[in-house]
Amino acid sequence: MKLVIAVVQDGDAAALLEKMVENGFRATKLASTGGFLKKGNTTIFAGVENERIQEIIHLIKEKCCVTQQILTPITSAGGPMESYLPHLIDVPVSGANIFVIDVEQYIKV
Amino acid sequence: MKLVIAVVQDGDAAALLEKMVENGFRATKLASTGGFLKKGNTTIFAGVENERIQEIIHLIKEKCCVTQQILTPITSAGGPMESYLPHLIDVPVSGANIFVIDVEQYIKV
Amino acid sequence: MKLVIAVVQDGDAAALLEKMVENGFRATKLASTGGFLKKGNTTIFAGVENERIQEIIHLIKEKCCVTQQILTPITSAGGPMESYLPHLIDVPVSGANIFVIDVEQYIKV
Ligand SMILES: Nc1ncnc2c1ncn2[C@@H]1O[C@@H]2COP(=O)(O)O[C@H]3[C@@H](O)[C@H](n4cnc5c(N)ncnc54)O[C@@H]3COP(=O)(O)O[C@H]2[C@H]1O
Ligand SMILES: Nc1ncnc2c1ncn2[C@@H]1O[C@@H]2COP(=O)(O)O[C@H]3[C@@H](O)[C@H](n4cnc5c(N)ncnc54)O[C@@H]3COP(=O)(O)O[C@H]2[C@H]1O
Ligand SMILES: Nc1ncnc2c1ncn2[C@@H]1O[C@@H]2COP(=O)(O)O[C@H]3[C@@H](O)[C@H](n4cnc5c(N)ncnc54)O[C@@H]3COP(=O)(O)O[C@H]2[C@H]1O
Repeated sequence: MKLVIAVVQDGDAAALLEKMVENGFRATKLASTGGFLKKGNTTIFAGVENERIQEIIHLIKEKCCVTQQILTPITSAGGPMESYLPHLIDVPVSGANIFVIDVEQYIKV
Repeated sequence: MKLVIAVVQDGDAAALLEKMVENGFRATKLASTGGFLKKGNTTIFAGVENERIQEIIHLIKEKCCVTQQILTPITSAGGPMESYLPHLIDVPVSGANIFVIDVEQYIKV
Repeated sequence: MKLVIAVVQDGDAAALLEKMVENGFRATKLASTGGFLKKGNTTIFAGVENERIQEIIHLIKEKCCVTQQILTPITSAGGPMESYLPHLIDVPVSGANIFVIDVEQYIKV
């Protein structure tokens, strides 16, 4: 068994979980926050049998989309002209960042 | 060392943590949500020395109980007779789902 | 790649994440709770290339400090004199507890 940990965007989480459950996968969801943008996102972890790993990765790719987020950093204290020009930065955010980890023992009690 | 990750029911979490601490285990708790029932549950993770893994699994078995949860799925739009019959489903929920993962390095700073 | 999971104190989390991002690390933050003190803390996880593991551990050591927390346990029902003496316990809390775990596959979609 592997533990598949996927950080996904909040907007994709519900559809992804629904698709996972429909296909017999079991998963747990955590509310998380991106270290850079400091916006809420979702971390899903699922213990998955080895033979179904490619299937779940495919499912995640299907349900999770890349987006662009606008970052408005705090402008540095410049001259009077400069402070009226907000610097907008386009930050690409992946559909999902997926980590596959080996599980030595899985016990259901 | 291993990282023991256990998804348990909210009602068992406090007693489990108390028992773990009493026995010298260290643990961290996260509020989580089940992917299927979408109800809150608790994810506990504990770095545990290899020789104490069986002990902590036994402790979790002792403190965490299987329950039955009633699931009332949204009824499909059927005829007038059918829509008055709610379909109740009995869903078994384990006391705990436990994943044991190898820790390559553990550092306390 | 390794998954670095660090349980840190809430007061250090923001500065640590800022430093990590400045240095090109990517991370996700979870709100967590200590099993013993039952106080909020922060769990950060970061997928990190093998060659940068020592660097991120050094960064965590730099930004996270040991503190002392005062624990006032519920006093047992003693005699009238005893109940007026609160038992204060000094509990040392590490800057960080770090678990380094191997990642078999990392996929960005
Ligand atoms: N140090 C840095 N320097 C320059 N640009 C940076 C950066 N850290 C993040 N970014 C950019 O900002 C986007 C959002 O990152 P955030 O940390 O808020 O939210 C991240 C984070 O929560 C998680 N994540 C990504 N890589 C991770 C990793 N290696 N370990 C743990 N979590 C990760 O997935 C979310 C989306 O990440 P994604 O890479 O697709 O998209 C990232 C990336 O395009
Ligand atoms: N392999 C795994 N990876 C990650 N987390 C895992 C996991 N297996 C279980 N969990 C976590 O433990 C909770 C209880 O699962 P359990 O399998 O005992 O009890 C489950 C099971 O009896 C049933 N169930 C869950 N997913 C199902 C599915 N895809 N098809 C049919 N029944 C499902 O509903 C109960 C509640 O599930 P829910 O998802 O709300 O909540 C789950 C989930 O949060
Ligand atoms: N092996 C592990 N696995 C998972 N998470 C871990 C861990 N070791 C530490 N942590 C996390 O880091 C926090 C700080 O732990 P630390 O050992 O530095 O500082 C601890 C320690 O000095 C003491 N303590 C914790 N558990 C104890 C126990 N069973 N017996 C005696 N003292 C304990 O109380 C402080 C606060 O503990 P608390 O549980 O509230 O909060 C813990 C917990 O959330």
